[in-house]
Amino acid sequence: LIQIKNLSKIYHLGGVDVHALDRVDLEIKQNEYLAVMGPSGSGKSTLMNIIGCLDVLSEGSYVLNGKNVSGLDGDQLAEIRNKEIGFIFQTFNLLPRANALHNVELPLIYNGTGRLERKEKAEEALRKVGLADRAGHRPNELSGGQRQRVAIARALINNPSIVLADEPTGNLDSKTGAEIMRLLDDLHRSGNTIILVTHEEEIARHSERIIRLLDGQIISDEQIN
Amino acid sequence: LIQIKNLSKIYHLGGVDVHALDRVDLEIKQNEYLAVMGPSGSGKSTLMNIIGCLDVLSEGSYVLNGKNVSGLDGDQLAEIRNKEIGFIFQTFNLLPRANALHNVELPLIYNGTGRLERKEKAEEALRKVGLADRAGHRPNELSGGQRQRVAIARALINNPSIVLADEPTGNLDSKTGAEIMRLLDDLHRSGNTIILVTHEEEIARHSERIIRLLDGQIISDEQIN
Ligand SMILES: Nc1ncnc2c1ncn2[C@@H]1O[C@H](COP(=O)(O)OP(=O)(O)OP(=O)(O)O)[C@@H](O)[C@H]1O
Ligand SMILES: Nc1ncnc2c1ncn2[C@@H]1O[C@H](COP(=O)(O)OP(=O)(O)OP(=O)(O)O)[C@@H](O)[C@H]1O
Ligand SMILES: [Mg+2]
Ligand SMILES: [Mg+2]
Repeated sequence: LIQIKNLSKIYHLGGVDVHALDRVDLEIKQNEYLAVMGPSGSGKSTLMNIIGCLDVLSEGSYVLNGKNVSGLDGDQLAEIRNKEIGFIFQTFNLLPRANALHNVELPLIYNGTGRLERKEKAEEALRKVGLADRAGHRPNELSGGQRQRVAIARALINNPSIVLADEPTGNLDSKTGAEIMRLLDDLHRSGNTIILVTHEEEIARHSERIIRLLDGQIISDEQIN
Repeated sequence: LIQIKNLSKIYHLGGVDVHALDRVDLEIKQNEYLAVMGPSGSGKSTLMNIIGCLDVLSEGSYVLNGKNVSGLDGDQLAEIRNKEIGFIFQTFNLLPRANALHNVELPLIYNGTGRLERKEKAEEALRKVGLADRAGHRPNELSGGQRQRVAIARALINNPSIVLADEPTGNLDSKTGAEIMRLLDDLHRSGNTIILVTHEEEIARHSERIIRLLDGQIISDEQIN
């Protein structure tokens, strides 16, 4: 499904080169459940952004579903992002002037879903993350963990085949975090591919494979369970 | 130091009343080390914002250092926030167009510290959170955990007598999180008052007292250690 070879991401900032990712080799099969761990600044979000077609690599290659991603244009990338990938951002990235329901509806607006069906699906998605009674709140009228759950509901609403979850439980208490992990585990059982960034070992243990990054490099890649 | 009596925070949203805080009674002495826990949406950040003079209560009273906070004007509140309180926000709240060094300098600009001394103190503050080599990066050129650490450095730079830390390790791996907790523990030993919101029990165990919220109410208040 995903083939990454010799991938580097290099930022040039005032004369210094920052290797956010450094010659990464990675293969991910369909329906894998993968966790990515590593210290703050080690390149986890950068890797997710490149896999999610939100950022471009500096060197190396990324083949997704048989297509070389570097060869695709803006429209093709947008279509992949909308149809095949659900992204739960580390910093949520919600529209500040839209309420929770509208934020969750967004992916369905992009793929042309009718208004009535959109509203029903968005309400259901909010119910699944325990926020049915917050549908009308805007992000600044929500707690940190509630914003995170809106971001989760939005990412999952299209039932995307690849779910990229960047620290999905970082702002959640353990009970709410467990409910979110149940959602991701269910998706995995239904055939979706789950790639999860976390710095919590217990969350990582939901996966079948743990990759550890350090200074932009993969330093270990282990099957678990 | 802090006396909160019968404090409520009520939002009126389209005909529904949301009790973010509900008749909270709380006394905090100087040099206490307090942890606040509770599920997502239970009122932790709301409580911190009111203690930090960033938000106003709807009912009840809040006395800080002998002064009734509801009786203070905007300038007096701003002075308290700058001189006595260091706030580590759950969502960081960094200036997007300023680099890390400048973000950390801000509290020193507000209290009139000279340019050279500011720069030295800001560099030292960044060094303490492991970000000396990221001083020139802007927030969107930093990882999630690096932004969190810039927010921490900024909050602590004035050596404020009260530190309000809203989930300071939420985006950090355990090693980096431990370094941040060492900073907070050191501050406590030097006499500062630390109020820490966290949903991680091990982080809460650094404190001497744990308060648990549920639906805006305090449901337990225990001394530990
Ligand atoms: N401006 C607002 N208008 C209406 N409701 C609000 C507003 N701000 C917060 N709330 C509600 O108040 C409640 C408490 O929010 P708060 O941010 O204090 O929770 P929290 O305990 O910090 O949660 P988390 O652990 O998710 O950060 C939440 O249910 C939230 O939806
Ligand atoms: N636009 C940029 N310009 C320069 N450096 C950048 C930029 N974006 C990210 N970086 C650097 O790239 C490195 C990797 O960042 P990344 O966000 O992938 O880390 P991370 O592993 O997700 O960290 P965290 O656990 O803190 O979220 C960091 O050291 C960061 O400072
Ligand atoms: Mg990250
Ligand atoms: Mg909060």
